[in-house]
Amino acid sequence: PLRLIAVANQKGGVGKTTTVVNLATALAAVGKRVLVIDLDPQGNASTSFGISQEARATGTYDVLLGRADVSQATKATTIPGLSIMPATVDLTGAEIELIDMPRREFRLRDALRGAVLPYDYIFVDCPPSLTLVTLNALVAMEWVLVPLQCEFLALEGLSHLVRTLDRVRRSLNPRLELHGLVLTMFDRRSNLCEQVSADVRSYFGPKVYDTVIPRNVRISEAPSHGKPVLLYDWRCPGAQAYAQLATELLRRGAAA
Amino acid sequence: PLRLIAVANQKGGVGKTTTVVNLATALAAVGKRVLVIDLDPQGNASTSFGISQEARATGTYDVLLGRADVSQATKATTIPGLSIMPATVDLTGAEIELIDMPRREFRLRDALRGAVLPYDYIFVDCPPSLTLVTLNALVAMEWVLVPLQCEFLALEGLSHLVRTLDRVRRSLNPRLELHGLVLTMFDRRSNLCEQVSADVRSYFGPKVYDTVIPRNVRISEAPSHGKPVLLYDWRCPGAQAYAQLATELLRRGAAA
Ligand SMILES: Nc1ncnc2c1ncn2[C@@H]1O[C@H](COP(=O)(O)OP(=O)(O)OP(=O)(O)O)[C@@H](O)[C@H]1O
Ligand SMILES: Nc1ncnc2c1ncn2[C@@H]1O[C@H](COP(=O)(O)OP(=O)(O)OP(=O)(O)O)[C@@H](O)[C@H]1O
Ligand SMILES: [Mg+2]
Ligand SMILES: [Mg+2]
Repeated sequence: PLRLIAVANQKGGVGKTTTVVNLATALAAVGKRVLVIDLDPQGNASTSFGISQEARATGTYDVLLGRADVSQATKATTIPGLSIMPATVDLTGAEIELIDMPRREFRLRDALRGAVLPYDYIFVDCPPSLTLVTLNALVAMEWVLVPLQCEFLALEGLSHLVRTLDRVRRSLNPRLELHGLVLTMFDRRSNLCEQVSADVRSYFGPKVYDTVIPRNVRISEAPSHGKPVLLYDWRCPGAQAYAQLATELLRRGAAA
Repeated sequence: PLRLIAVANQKGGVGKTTTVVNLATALAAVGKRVLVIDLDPQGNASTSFGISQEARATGTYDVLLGRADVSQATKATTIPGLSIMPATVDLTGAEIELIDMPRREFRLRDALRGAVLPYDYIFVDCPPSLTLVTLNALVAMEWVLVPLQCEFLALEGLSHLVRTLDRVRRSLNPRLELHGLVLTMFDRRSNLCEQVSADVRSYFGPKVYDTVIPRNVRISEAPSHGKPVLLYDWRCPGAQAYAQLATELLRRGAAA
């Protein structure tokens, strides 16, 4: 079955883009057909796959406003089996432009429903907010994957995020499910990380993935080469952790 | 003169809140009267000063929607000379609620214009976006301070931020000025940090502060104690760097 996964967290800089880019790459590497939808006006996912500004002329913004369909807005990447719907800064304006549109929360979902989707997985990289553009992802997807940095301020927003997911499930998308939380930028030497990890596991139980992504400078170097860390340096701890995370996602998906 | 400073960057997790909280504390410690306006629905600045959820009943959301004036929404903190206008998750809804309001970009500015402001400095902690709520800060303030993490993805959004500031200066607030960039979470051992720092200094020249904030785990521990790092552990490298940054801000302000 086609898996629809939104990677979301309104806390900024917790590893949303890095998780989408590397999970998608790892799944494509084992033969899955994957689409990444870049919903962040920063366009970091598009950059991480080396998509030039010219190649972003048609993208997610156009699909949300109904000016292009999914196939027109989707481009191949250099990675076999992996396509992307790129983002541009125009998406910043989408928050305002969508307000008066009919079915403003359903724009992405309606566009996907009307399209041929030759994919096994679709990932949406969300911006660091819970406003209308992110809402479109939560309505169009079925699973939500939440990257969580093990820091106090990052923990604080979790209850607001969970409440928002509950609200969306009740009123807009009954199939929406918090699929799991992934601990990112984890530093085993830090007491804070161990403490936050223990708190999160005691509260969310098996929803917290076993795979933990370590802090690893090679991860932050990869985007400047326009490549996912799995291709930039597959032996490094960060890349290995994302490969393991993909295996765990496949195992959990099979069990669902 | 009263200094009005927005701390903004649409890239998430770059140290906006940490910079506001610690700069404000350092300035209050040398006798300046400071107001922090928390404009982020996450309310991280309010948490960093130990403001309970009950004490946030009236805050920035109410001021933007015209339901309270500045003095009603402002609270003292445990730090002498430092007040805060707290934030709650309601601010997420403000993006939509402000759209149809008259002077929607000027709501914060008009509220401040009509108030008695017994302060030397006002800092606004912005959310990780460039939408209407952040626009309110850019219209109400005069200086913009941009915390910048020395990573490739963080560098990418800078040109969009600078273009947005130019647009706001031309159409909404002629006094708006990019006051400076502060390099945060700097790791001297990392080539990437050194490279990004060199790029930024060659492009922005003297607008880049001399003071660089090092990555320091004590900074991320402080919010769980409801205290700025300057009070949690004033001897640590992170606290010392923020004290130095405050000194540099005072020197640059005096020269302006
Ligand atoms: N495990 C890691 N180790 C080291 N650096 C990392 C790791 N994961 C991500 N990074 C770096 O940290 C920064 C933030 O990560 P990323 O941009 O993926 O977060 P995000 O949640 O998508 O941010 P935003 O909220 O702005 O969209 C990036 O510069 C990235 O390269
Ligand atoms: N110099 C530093 N060294 C170590 N950790 C830091 C440093 N500065 C900030 N942090 C931690 O990094 C995380 C991100 O910082 P902060 O929340 O201030 O960024 P932000 O830009 O305000 O994020 P957002 O975009 O979500 O508002 C926090 O957990 C904070 O405690
Ligand atoms: Mg991102
Ligand atoms: Mg913040």
